[in-house]
Amino acid sequence: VLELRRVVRQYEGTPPVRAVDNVDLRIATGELVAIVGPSGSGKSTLLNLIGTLDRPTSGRLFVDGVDTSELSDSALAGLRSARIGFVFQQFHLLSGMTAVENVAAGLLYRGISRTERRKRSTEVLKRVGLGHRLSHLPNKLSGGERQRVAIARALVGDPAIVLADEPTGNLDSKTSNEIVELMHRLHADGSTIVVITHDKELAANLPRQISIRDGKLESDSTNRTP
Amino acid sequence: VLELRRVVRQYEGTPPVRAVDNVDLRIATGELVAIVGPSGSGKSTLLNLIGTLDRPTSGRLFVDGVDTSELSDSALAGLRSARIGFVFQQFHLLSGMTAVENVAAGLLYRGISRTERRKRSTEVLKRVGLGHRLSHLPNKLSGGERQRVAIARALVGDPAIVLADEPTGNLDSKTSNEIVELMHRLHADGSTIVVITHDKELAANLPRQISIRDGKLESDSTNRTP
Ligand SMILES: Nc1ncnc2c1ncn2[C@@H]1O[C@H](COP(=O)(O)OP(=O)(O)OP(=O)(O)O)[C@@H](O)[C@H]1O
Ligand SMILES: Nc1ncnc2c1ncn2[C@@H]1O[C@H](COP(=O)(O)OP(=O)(O)OP(=O)(O)O)[C@@H](O)[C@H]1O
Ligand SMILES: [Mg+2]
Ligand SMILES: [Mg+2]
Repeated sequence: VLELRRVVRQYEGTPPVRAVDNVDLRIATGELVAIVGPSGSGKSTLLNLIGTLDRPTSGRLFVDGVDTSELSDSALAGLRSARIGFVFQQFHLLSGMTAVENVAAGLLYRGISRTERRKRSTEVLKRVGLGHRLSHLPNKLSGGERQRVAIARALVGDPAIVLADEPTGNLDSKTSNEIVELMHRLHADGSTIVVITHDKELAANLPRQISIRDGKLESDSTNRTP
Repeated sequence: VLELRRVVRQYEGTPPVRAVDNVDLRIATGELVAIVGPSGSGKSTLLNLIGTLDRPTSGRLFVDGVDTSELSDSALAGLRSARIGFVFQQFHLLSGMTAVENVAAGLLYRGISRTERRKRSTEVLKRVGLGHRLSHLPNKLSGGERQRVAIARALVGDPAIVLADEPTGNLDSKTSNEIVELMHRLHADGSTIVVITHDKELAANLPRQISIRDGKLESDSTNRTP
């Protein structure tokens, strides 16, 4: 469902930075994959490319078999909002909106009534343990609470593809396990999930681990334990 | 060197939130302490109070034996910049300044020449592995690189007291270990260090762990292993 062919993402500068350096990668529908690697190795850049939030400097990205280089920005945005839920490493919540409003924003333009958006957003926020923080603005939330609002917003639309950039970095182990549980359940329901994580235990418990170093794929393994 | 007596921090609202609920705490000079607890339990609020970035709703905070309620905001700011280095959970880098400029900002108002500020900032950035990113703006850095710039800025002035709010949340284990190594060395040189962390291994390896739940001190232990 996601395929990268010889993808390069280079940032200009002195010197230029090759954040993703000639990556070939295929992720099949319904896979659950961890992306690991040192800080600065290109993981977020890679996930942004996979999520069509960024375009390659060279190479091709195919989503659902469609060559994204042939899509306009608006067509790409349409594909993205219909199919992909993205959890950002830096959350990117809207500061003027409450937790529930931030999550509900993930459901706009789908013909869902405001009442129904509110209802679903409340449910997802309760699933991530924030039922008591629905009307808090982001600056009135803890770091881990903001992270969970970002997760809720990515999941509220039941996306076919979930891309999560270090979703448990600000969470204690109990809360983190609950989020991982949630991801496993979405996966069991058919979602394709790609998670960047620095948590070795989390990564080891997923069926496939891809490791990145200096913008290149270093290893790509599959757990053989059942 | 740091003492809290019956400290409360309550946020107004419907309902009000008692983020720190009647905490008594003493941290002696030269201690190395971990603060752990669930997401939303009050750790960052507690650290901000300890670091004089916030004032209690009631109760007293003493820094170096001085009752902070008797200091004006500017006197407090002076005490803080002379004695305390703070690593924020959300980094708070200045977006228009490069990595080295952000760190150098931690040395202003000390009569240090610009050349010397630049030199020291470059050194600290190299110590956290960012020698190759000195002139990058924050939006041209990865999440873990921004975290390390925040760490470098907190440490560049050799503060007597280091308060770090989840300093390794965005780092892979190798880089994280390097940061922890650095903290142990500062501690060996006499700094008082308080670290909020969700990393159980990191916390277990510090001489003292304080755990917080719902704004209250739940436990306060000291490692007996040498
Ligand atoms: N300005 C505010 N107004 C109301 N409530 C707030 C405000 N700031 C924080 N809170 C609440 O106070 C509680 C404690 O927040 P704090 O940031 O100290 O938690 P934390 O232990 O650092 O959590 P985390 O591990 O997620 O970073 C949270 O439940 C949060 O929602
Ligand atoms: N706009 C930019 N211009 C120049 N270099 C950039 C830019 N954005 C990112 N980089 C560099 O590209 C490299 C890869 O960044 P990326 O955010 O993908 O790393 P990462 O693996 O997600 O790291 P982390 O684990 O710290 O989040 C980093 O070394 C970073 O400094
Ligand atoms: Mg990243
Ligand atoms: Mg916090």
